[in-house]
Amino acid sequence: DYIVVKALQDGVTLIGLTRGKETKFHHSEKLDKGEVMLVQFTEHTSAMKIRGKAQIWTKHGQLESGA
Amino acid sequence: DYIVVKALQDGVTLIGLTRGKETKFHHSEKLDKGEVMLVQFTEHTSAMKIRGKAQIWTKHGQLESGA
Amino acid sequence: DYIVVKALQDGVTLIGLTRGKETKFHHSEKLDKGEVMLVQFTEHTSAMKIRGKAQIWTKHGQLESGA
Amino acid sequence: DYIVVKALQDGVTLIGLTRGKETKFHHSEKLDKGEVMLVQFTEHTSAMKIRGKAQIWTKHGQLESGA
Amino acid sequence: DYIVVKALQDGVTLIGLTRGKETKFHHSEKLDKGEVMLVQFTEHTSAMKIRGKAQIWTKHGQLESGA
Amino acid sequence: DYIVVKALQDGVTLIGLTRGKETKFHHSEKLDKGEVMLVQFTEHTSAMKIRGKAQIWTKHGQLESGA
Amino acid sequence: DYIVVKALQDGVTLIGLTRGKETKFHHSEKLDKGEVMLVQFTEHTSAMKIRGKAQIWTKHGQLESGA
Amino acid sequence: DYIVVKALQDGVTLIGLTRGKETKFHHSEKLDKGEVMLVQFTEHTSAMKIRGKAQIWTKHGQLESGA
Amino acid sequence: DYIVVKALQDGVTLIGLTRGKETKFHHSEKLDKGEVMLVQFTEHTSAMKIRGKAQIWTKHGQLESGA
Amino acid sequence: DYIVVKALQDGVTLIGLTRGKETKFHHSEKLDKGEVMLVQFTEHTSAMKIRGKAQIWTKHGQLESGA
Amino acid sequence: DYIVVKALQDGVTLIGLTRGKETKFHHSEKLDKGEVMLVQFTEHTSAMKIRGKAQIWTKHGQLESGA
Ligand SMILES: N[C@@H](Cc1c[nH]c2ccccc12)C(=O)O
Ligand SMILES: N[C@@H](Cc1c[nH]c2ccccc12)C(=O)O
Ligand SMILES: N[C@@H](Cc1c[nH]c2ccccc12)C(=O)O
Ligand SMILES: N[C@@H](Cc1c[nH]c2ccccc12)C(=O)O
Ligand SMILES: N[C@@H](Cc1c[nH]c2ccccc12)C(=O)O
Ligand SMILES: N[C@@H](Cc1c[nH]c2ccccc12)C(=O)O
Ligand SMILES: N[C@@H](Cc1c[nH]c2ccccc12)C(=O)O
Ligand SMILES: N[C@@H](Cc1c[nH]c2ccccc12)C(=O)O
Ligand SMILES: N[C@@H](Cc1c[nH]c2ccccc12)C(=O)O
Ligand SMILES: N[C@@H](Cc1c[nH]c2ccccc12)C(=O)O
Ligand SMILES: N[C@@H](Cc1c[nH]c2ccccc12)C(=O)O
Repeated sequence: DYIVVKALQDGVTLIGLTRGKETKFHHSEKLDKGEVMLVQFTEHTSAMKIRGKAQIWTKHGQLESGA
Repeated sequence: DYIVVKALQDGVTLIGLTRGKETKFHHSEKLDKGEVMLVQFTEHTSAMKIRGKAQIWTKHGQLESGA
Repeated sequence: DYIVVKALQDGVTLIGLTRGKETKFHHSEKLDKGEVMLVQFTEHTSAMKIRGKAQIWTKHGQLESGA
Repeated sequence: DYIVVKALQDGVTLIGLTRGKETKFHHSEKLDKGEVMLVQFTEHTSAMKIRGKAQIWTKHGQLESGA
Repeated sequence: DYIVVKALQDGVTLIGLTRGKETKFHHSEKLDKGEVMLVQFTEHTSAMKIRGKAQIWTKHGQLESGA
Repeated sequence: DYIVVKALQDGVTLIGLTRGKETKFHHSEKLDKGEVMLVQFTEHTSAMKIRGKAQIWTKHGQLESGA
Repeated sequence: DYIVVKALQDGVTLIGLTRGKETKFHHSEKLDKGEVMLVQFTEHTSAMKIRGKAQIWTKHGQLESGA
Repeated sequence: DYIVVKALQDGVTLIGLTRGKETKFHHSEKLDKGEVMLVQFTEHTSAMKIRGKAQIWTKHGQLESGA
Repeated sequence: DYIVVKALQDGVTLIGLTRGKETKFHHSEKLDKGEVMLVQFTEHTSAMKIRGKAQIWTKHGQLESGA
Repeated sequence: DYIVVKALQDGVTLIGLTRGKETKFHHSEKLDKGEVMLVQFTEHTSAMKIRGKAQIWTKHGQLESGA
Repeated sequence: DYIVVKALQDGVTLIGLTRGKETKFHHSEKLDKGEVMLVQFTEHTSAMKIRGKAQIWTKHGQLESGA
């Protein structure tokens, strides 16, 4: 399983949270406007958080993040 | 399996409940308006609870939480 | 496999029943109006019971509990 | 595989029959009107019986029990 | 794999036949009108026989038994 | 994989043929009109033969046996 | 995987050919008009041949054999 | 995976080619008009060749061989 | 996975390329007009090349080779 | 799982990020206008980043990167 | 998983890139106009690059490479 994120503005952040007993941020990737990330759920990442305005494609459909 | 949660207001909480004989809260993630979380069911999380107004995408369709 | 439950009133209870030779209640989660639970069938939970007025999403479709 | 049962009257019973060489009742769960049960086929349950008026959702569609 | 049987009259019988070199009846369950059975193919049951008037749901569709 | 057979007359026979190097009849089940059989392919049965007038449901669709 | 064969005349033959380095006939089943055979590909049968007029149901659709 | 071949004329040949480092003919089956063959890809057969006029059913659809 | 190739002219060649670190031709099969080949990807074949005018059926649809 | 990227201008970069505890760039592939890359998620690549104007095909649909 | 490439001009190149920590070209196959290649992702190939004008069929649909 992977998701697709396209930044609609500068400074969008895609955060990976740790898998396991604890839930912490292990990586935060900055995206500039127009940049696209494709990221999997992995052995180390069982949750993700997206801040800022972005288009997101998931297996449940497409949505936009941002206030 | 993962679900997608988009906060429609500040202070939405996404809670992970423990897998196993006992059922306790192991993590509670605060979401501000517009923030999006993508979270899996995992070895440690077999149930989730969402409080506050949010859009939720699941394999059974889309719904909104909140009074 | 997981189901989704949204409480339509305060005091909805979602009960987990034990897997195995015996069938007992091992956990009962209270839900206030608007709160949403997503719960899996697990190694410890092979049956569930829902009391009170709630919307339920399952792989066989959507239904409402309550008199 | 799980099924969903919603009692349409008080006193509906959902019975689990044993898996294996013998076929006996191992559990009988009473349901009041409006209560919903979600139950799996398991290591101990390979057959089920439903008595009284209830809506039943299965992978083959929806049906009602009761005379 | 499971099938669903709803008795349309009293005295419907659902018979389980043994898996293996021999084919014998190992269990016969009586159903009264309106009662519903959900039964799997199992380690001990590789064939079933239904006598009397009943509705039957299978992966190949729905049918009625009875003369 | 299982098939469904409904006898449309008395004296319908459903025959199981042996799996393995040899192909012999290992069981022949008589069906009276209206009786329904549900039978799997198994470790001992890799071929079946149906004689007499019957409705047959298979994964490839529905058909009728009989002259 | 199994196929379904219904003889449209007497004397239809369904032949099983051996799996392995050699390809020989290991069984030939005679079918009278109206008789139905359901046969799997197996450890001993990796090819089949049908002679005479018959309806054949396969995963690729339905066809008729015969000149 | 299996394919279905129906000869539309006498003398159609269905050839099996060997699996492995070498690619040679290991079997050639003659088909008379109207005869039908159902053949799998196997441990010994990873390619097939069809000469003469025949209807062929495959997972990619139906086609006819022959000039 | 297998593909289907039907030569639309004489002298069509279907080439198998080796699986592994090196990529070489290990077999080239000549096809005359109307002849049909069905070939799998295998332990020894991870790429194929087709020269000359032919119809090709693949899991992604149908196409024609040739200038 | 693989994705497809077609550069719509010169200087498009497709970046592979490392799988594991750390998230670093391990490879950056330059694409000129019209060039197409097909890339898998792998043992070493669990996230990708695309900069510049390109068409991207993923299992969730098609999109364009670039401001 | 395999893709299909049909050269629309002479001199189209289909390049295989290595799987593993490093990403290098391990093979480059020249295609003349009309020639068709069918290539898998393999133990040695986890990325591909296509230069020149060609039609490409993938599981995400069909596209053309080239400026
Ligand atoms: N560390 C948690 C992260 C997580 C996954 N899903 C969640 C749902 C709610 C809260 C936390 C989580 C886990 O692996 O289970
Ligand atoms: N600890 C429980 C959590 C749970 C999962 N599904 C449930 C349904 C009802 C109540 C509790 C649960 C378990 O892993 O089984
Ligand atoms: N303890 C039982 C619970 C159960 C599952 N499905 C049932 C159906 C009917 C009654 C009880 C059950 C079991 O694991 O098998
Ligand atoms: N004990 C039986 C229960 C059963 C399953 N399917 C049946 C069908 C008919 C009668 C009994 C059964 C078994 O596990 O096999
Ligand atoms: N004992 C038989 C029962 C059976 C299954 N399918 C059949 C078809 C025909 C006759 C008997 C059977 C077996 O397990 O194989
Ligand atoms: N004994 C044979 C029975 C059989 C299965 N499929 C067949 C097709 C044709 C003839 C015989 C058969 C076997 O297991 O292989
Ligand atoms: N003995 C052969 C039979 C066979 C299967 N598929 C074929 C296609 C062509 C010719 C022969 C065959 C085998 O198992 O492989
Ligand atoms: N012996 C070859 C046969 C083959 C399969 N697919 C092919 C494609 C092209 C040429 C030969 C083949 C193999 O098993 O791999
Ligand atoms: N020997 C190569 C053949 C190959 C497969 N896919 C490719 C794509 C491009 C170039 C070569 C290839 C391998 O097995 O991986
Ligand atoms: N190294 C990370 C890369 C990653 C995958 N998915 C992510 C989501 C967010 C941030 C980083 C990642 C991992 O394998 O898990
Ligand atoms: N060597 C890399 C090749 C690769 C696959 N997917 C990629 C995406 C981006 C960059 C490189 C790659 C790997 O196997 O992982």
